[in-house]
Amino acid sequence: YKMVVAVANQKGGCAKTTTAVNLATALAKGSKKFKVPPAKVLLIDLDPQGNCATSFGVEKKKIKKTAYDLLVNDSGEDLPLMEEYLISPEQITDSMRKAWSKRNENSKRIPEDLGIENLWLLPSDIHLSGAEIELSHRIGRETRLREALAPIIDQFDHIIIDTPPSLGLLSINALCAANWVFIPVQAEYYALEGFSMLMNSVKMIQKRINRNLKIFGVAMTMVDMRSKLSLHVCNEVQSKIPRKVFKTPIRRLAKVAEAAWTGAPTVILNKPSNSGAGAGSKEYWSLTKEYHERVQEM
Amino acid sequence: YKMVVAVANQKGGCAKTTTAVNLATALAKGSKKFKVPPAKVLLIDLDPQGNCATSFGVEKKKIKKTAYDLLVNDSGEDLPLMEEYLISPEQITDSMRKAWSKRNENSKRIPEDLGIENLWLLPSDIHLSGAEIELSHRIGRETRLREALAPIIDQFDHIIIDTPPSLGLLSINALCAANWVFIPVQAEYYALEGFSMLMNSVKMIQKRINRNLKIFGVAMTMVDMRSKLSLHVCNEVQSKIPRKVFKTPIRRLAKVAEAAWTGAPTVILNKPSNSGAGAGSKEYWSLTKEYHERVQEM
Ligand SMILES: Nc1ncnc2c1ncn2[C@@H]1O[C@H](COP(=O)(O)OP(=O)(O)OP(=O)(O)O)[C@@H](O)[C@H]1O
Ligand SMILES: Nc1ncnc2c1ncn2[C@@H]1O[C@H](COP(=O)(O)OP(=O)(O)OP(=O)(O)O)[C@@H](O)[C@H]1O
Ligand SMILES: [Mg+2]
Ligand SMILES: [Mg+2]
Repeated sequence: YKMVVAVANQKGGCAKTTTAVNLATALAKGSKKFKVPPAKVLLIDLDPQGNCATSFGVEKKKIKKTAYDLLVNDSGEDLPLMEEYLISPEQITDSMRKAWSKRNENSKRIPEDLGIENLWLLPSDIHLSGAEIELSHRIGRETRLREALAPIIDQFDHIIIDTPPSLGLLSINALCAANWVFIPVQAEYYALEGFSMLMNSVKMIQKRINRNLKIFGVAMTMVDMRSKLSLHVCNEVQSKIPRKVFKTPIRRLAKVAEAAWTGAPTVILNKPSNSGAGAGSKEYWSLTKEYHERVQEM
Repeated sequence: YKMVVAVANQKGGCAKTTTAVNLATALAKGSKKFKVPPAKVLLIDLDPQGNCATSFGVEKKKIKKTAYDLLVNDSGEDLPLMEEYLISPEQITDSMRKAWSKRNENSKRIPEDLGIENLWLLPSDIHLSGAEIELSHRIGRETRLREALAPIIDQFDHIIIDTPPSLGLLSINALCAANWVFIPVQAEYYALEGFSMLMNSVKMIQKRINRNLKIFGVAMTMVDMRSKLSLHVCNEVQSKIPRKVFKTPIRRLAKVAEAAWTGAPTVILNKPSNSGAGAGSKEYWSLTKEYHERVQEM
């Protein structure tokens, strides 16, 4: 089983980026405690907002190539993907450590283990929003990403693709390149309406463009255990797609959002713990553990 | 000054729909306390998710025509917009009251004043996401909405347009039809990155397609006064565009999100108050008051 996973939901703000970034990082890093072996992971940002790079403190001005270059590249020869296009684990580690000291000016020592070894990033920026119009007239516009990834797909254990909040050509490219789709659903009312819309779109893509696409899982995000609305939405989603909803709900926790400001995903910034700063980290580690278990069961 | 206002921000989940719905409703209803006279308002939903209709308890299956029909209609003759396309104030009132009794089964009496007189709604649904591809080959694809609204623009005091979380053809149509753009910004870190992206896009639209487009205002949403990150984002946005940020920040309040579940905007569901259920309503009424004051100053 090749794990190429699109993290998608056209509803805005449901934690697609936060989930893609923390899942990819936890899979790459691995943890004995959560029984997740380290793995080689590629994180692809297919959203022109480019929030994946920000999540690791990577400065946009320093980025040489992005997903835009990959999608519109017409030269046809095998691209030197690994060296030219991807941000390496060393560069990601360097950016995180620099971003950390910028945010924590008064502390001397950068945490020893703030670093990552097995994670590569294909970043994006605003130019990517031009790709939708530019590609719309080209033959095979929906499968550009799948073709571009073919030469390197075997070098990774997991490829995780963050997508924009829409069902346009960029998300369709991600859903064609992927064989799995992972769906974060915010525990709020409008999210219910979007969920059935997404289910229909996945069915359409399965029928017309990518027969292999299957739903890997659904994660409930920004859950507030005290709110009747939150629990109502969780129950509704559970009843629509019972076996796919991950057991670990991700609660709304300030430290998860603050991690983006510090420039490192919460799973490596905060030590997992039952409460306090590490609560969100623990929840994303448990989610990753369940991801790994479900892969093993296949 | 014709007030045609696009509520836009390509960042997902920053409260575009919640702001468009509450602003349009408060402008239509009016309030002596907040010194806002009642006005004739058209709310247009240009997001395929169709969350505006949901906000008033309007059932999607009952909708006859949507924004999709308006945008792709090629017959060219003057469309019978008001009767055929728009949901009337009576129908909106009826939907809200029905949705209210469904959610509050045990209570007998529907609140007397749960109703609206001066608000018309052009709803949308999933078909609208097909419009982006269908229109992309047509001449004048960016100005379809502006042309379609021309015959009825003088019948309303305010036209408020909700947009999807992207800068595709649908949002561009809204920004071409509008002479003002109102920008909700969530007080979270990723939102900062999106904000400068949006500023650049607005400049491009001003230069190339709609010389009249100006920024009417920026509203900080889902603010948490206790969070350093939240205050940091508010300060950053304030420093980038000082005179345009509305004085009233909208806090993250559960009752604002729950109103969508009940099927009525919080400004008419909850009596404005300093704390408790009416706090969000008061904040959106203050925002509407400031909107009205800024219109007066022009
Ligand atoms: N568990 C959480 N607790 C608190 N805040 C969260 C959590 N997960 C995400 N957030 C915050 O909520 C906001 C939305 O999350 P995020 O940007 O990841 O969603 P998205 O689906 O990628 O949005 P978009 O649709 O714009 O791409 C961000 O500001 C993020 O920091
Ligand atoms: N002030 C608030 N307090 C609490 N929740 C809020 C507030 N405003 C909006 N919400 C909730 O946050 C979520 C996002 O808001 P909303 O859907 O209005 O944003 P949007 O920008 O329209 O999203 P999209 O990008 O998907 O169109 C919704 O579930 C909404 O109910
Ligand atoms: Mg995102
Ligand atoms: Mg919306």
